[in-house]
Amino acid sequence: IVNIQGLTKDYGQNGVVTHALRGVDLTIESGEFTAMAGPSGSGKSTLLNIIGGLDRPTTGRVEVNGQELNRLSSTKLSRLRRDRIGFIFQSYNLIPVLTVLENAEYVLMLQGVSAAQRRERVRDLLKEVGLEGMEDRFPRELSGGQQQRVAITRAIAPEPALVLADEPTANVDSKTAIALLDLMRQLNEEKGVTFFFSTHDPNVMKQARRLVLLRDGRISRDGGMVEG
Amino acid sequence: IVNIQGLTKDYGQNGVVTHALRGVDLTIESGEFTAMAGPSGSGKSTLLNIIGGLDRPTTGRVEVNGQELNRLSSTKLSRLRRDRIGFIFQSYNLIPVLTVLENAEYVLMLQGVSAAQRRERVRDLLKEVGLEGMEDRFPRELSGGQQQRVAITRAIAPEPALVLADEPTANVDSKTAIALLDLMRQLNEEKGVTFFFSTHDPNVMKQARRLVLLRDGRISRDGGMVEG
Ligand SMILES: Nc1ncnc2c1ncn2[C@@H]1O[C@H](COP(=O)(O)OP(=O)(O)OP(=O)(O)O)[C@@H](O)[C@H]1O
Ligand SMILES: Nc1ncnc2c1ncn2[C@@H]1O[C@H](COP(=O)(O)OP(=O)(O)OP(=O)(O)O)[C@@H](O)[C@H]1O
Ligand SMILES: [Mg+2]
Ligand SMILES: [Mg+2]
Repeated sequence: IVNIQGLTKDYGQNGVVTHALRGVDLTIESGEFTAMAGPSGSGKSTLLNIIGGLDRPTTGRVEVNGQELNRLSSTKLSRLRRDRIGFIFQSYNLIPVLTVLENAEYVLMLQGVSAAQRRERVRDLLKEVGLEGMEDRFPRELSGGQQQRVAITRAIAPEPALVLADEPTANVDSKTAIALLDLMRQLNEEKGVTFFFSTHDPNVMKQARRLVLLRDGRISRDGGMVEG
Repeated sequence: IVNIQGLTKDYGQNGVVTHALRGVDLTIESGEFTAMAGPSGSGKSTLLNIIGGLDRPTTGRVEVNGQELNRLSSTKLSRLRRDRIGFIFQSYNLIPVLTVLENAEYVLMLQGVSAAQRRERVRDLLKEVGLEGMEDRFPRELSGGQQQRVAITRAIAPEPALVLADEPTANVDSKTAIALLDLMRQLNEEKGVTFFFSTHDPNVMKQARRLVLLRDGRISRDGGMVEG
């Protein structure tokens, strides 16, 4: 579902260039539950942003759901993002003027799902992530980990083909992190949603079936996780 | 250096009240290196914000550095914050239009430290947290963990009496987290800076000499950490 060849990403201005990604080759099959780890600054967010179509490669080829991103018009790209990809940002990116419920149902609303249907789906999910009763609050009235869970709900509610999650458990306690991972794994095993997420937490890495290690903008290791 | 008695904090509107803190008694001695853990939503950020004078109690008495916060004028309160307290926010709160260096030296500048002196201090610290070479970048050009480290540098550069840190290692890998904690402990042991920080990371909790557990707005456990 993701096929990347020779990906590089440079950020540069005034002669100072940062090589954030330095030649990444990566294939993710549909149905995978794969974690990515690596030091702070190694390129995890950059890679996720490019796969999600939120940023462009400098060189290389990125294919998502069979479509080569560089060839898509911006309309086609946003439609792919809206309908096929769920994105959980490292800093959540909730909309401050919308309530928890409105934030969580946002993509379903963009997709034209009826109000009744999307509210039911989202209320159930909010309950599963421990946010029952918070539907009418605003993001600024939530703790860090609560905001993170609204961002997760928004991304998984449409059951997209691919969920890209940037450190989805960074701001919650271990008990909540485990519950969130169980929820994500359930979605993966029952509905075939592909998950590709970055994390700094060894306990989260253990839950993945495959672990990709990023270092200085390159993949340094890539392998299946031993069971048990 | 911190003395809290009977602290409660309610957030409420339109009849729905959230009891974020429900009666907290806490004393932190000068020179401590104390961690606070607890589930997402248990009140950690709320407690740190109130100790740092960024939010007001609903009831109860909060004394910092011998001064009762409720009795301070807003001028005296901001002076206490500027000169005595270093604050690391859960979402960093860097100033987007200032560079890494300008953000990191911000409090020293407010304190009237000369440009030459503050630049030297901040450059050394930025090097220690692994951000050498990034001084002229802007926050949006940094990874999550890099932004977090700028926020840490800003808080510790003035060597305040008390540093309040809200999940200071949530967005960095374990190696960087350990280096940051070593730096904070060094400041604690060599300069007597008091540290009170919240965390979800068991490895970080182990490094503290005392651990306070928060649950549903109350302290549920409070004790020294066993050595070794
Ligand atoms: N606009 C930019 N200009 C210059 N450098 C940038 C820019 N954006 C990101 N970078 C650099 O690219 C590198 C990779 O950043 P990225 O955010 O992908 O790291 P990361 O692995 O997600 O780190 P973390 O674990 O701290 O979130 C970093 O060194 C960062 O400083
Ligand atoms: N403005 C507000 N209005 C209503 N409730 C609020 C408001 N701000 C915070 N709360 C609630 O107060 C409780 C404590 O929040 P706080 O941010 O202190 O939690 P926390 O322990 O820091 O959580 P986390 O580990 O997720 O960061 C939460 O249940 C939160 O929803
Ligand atoms: Mg990142
Ligand atoms: Mg918090």
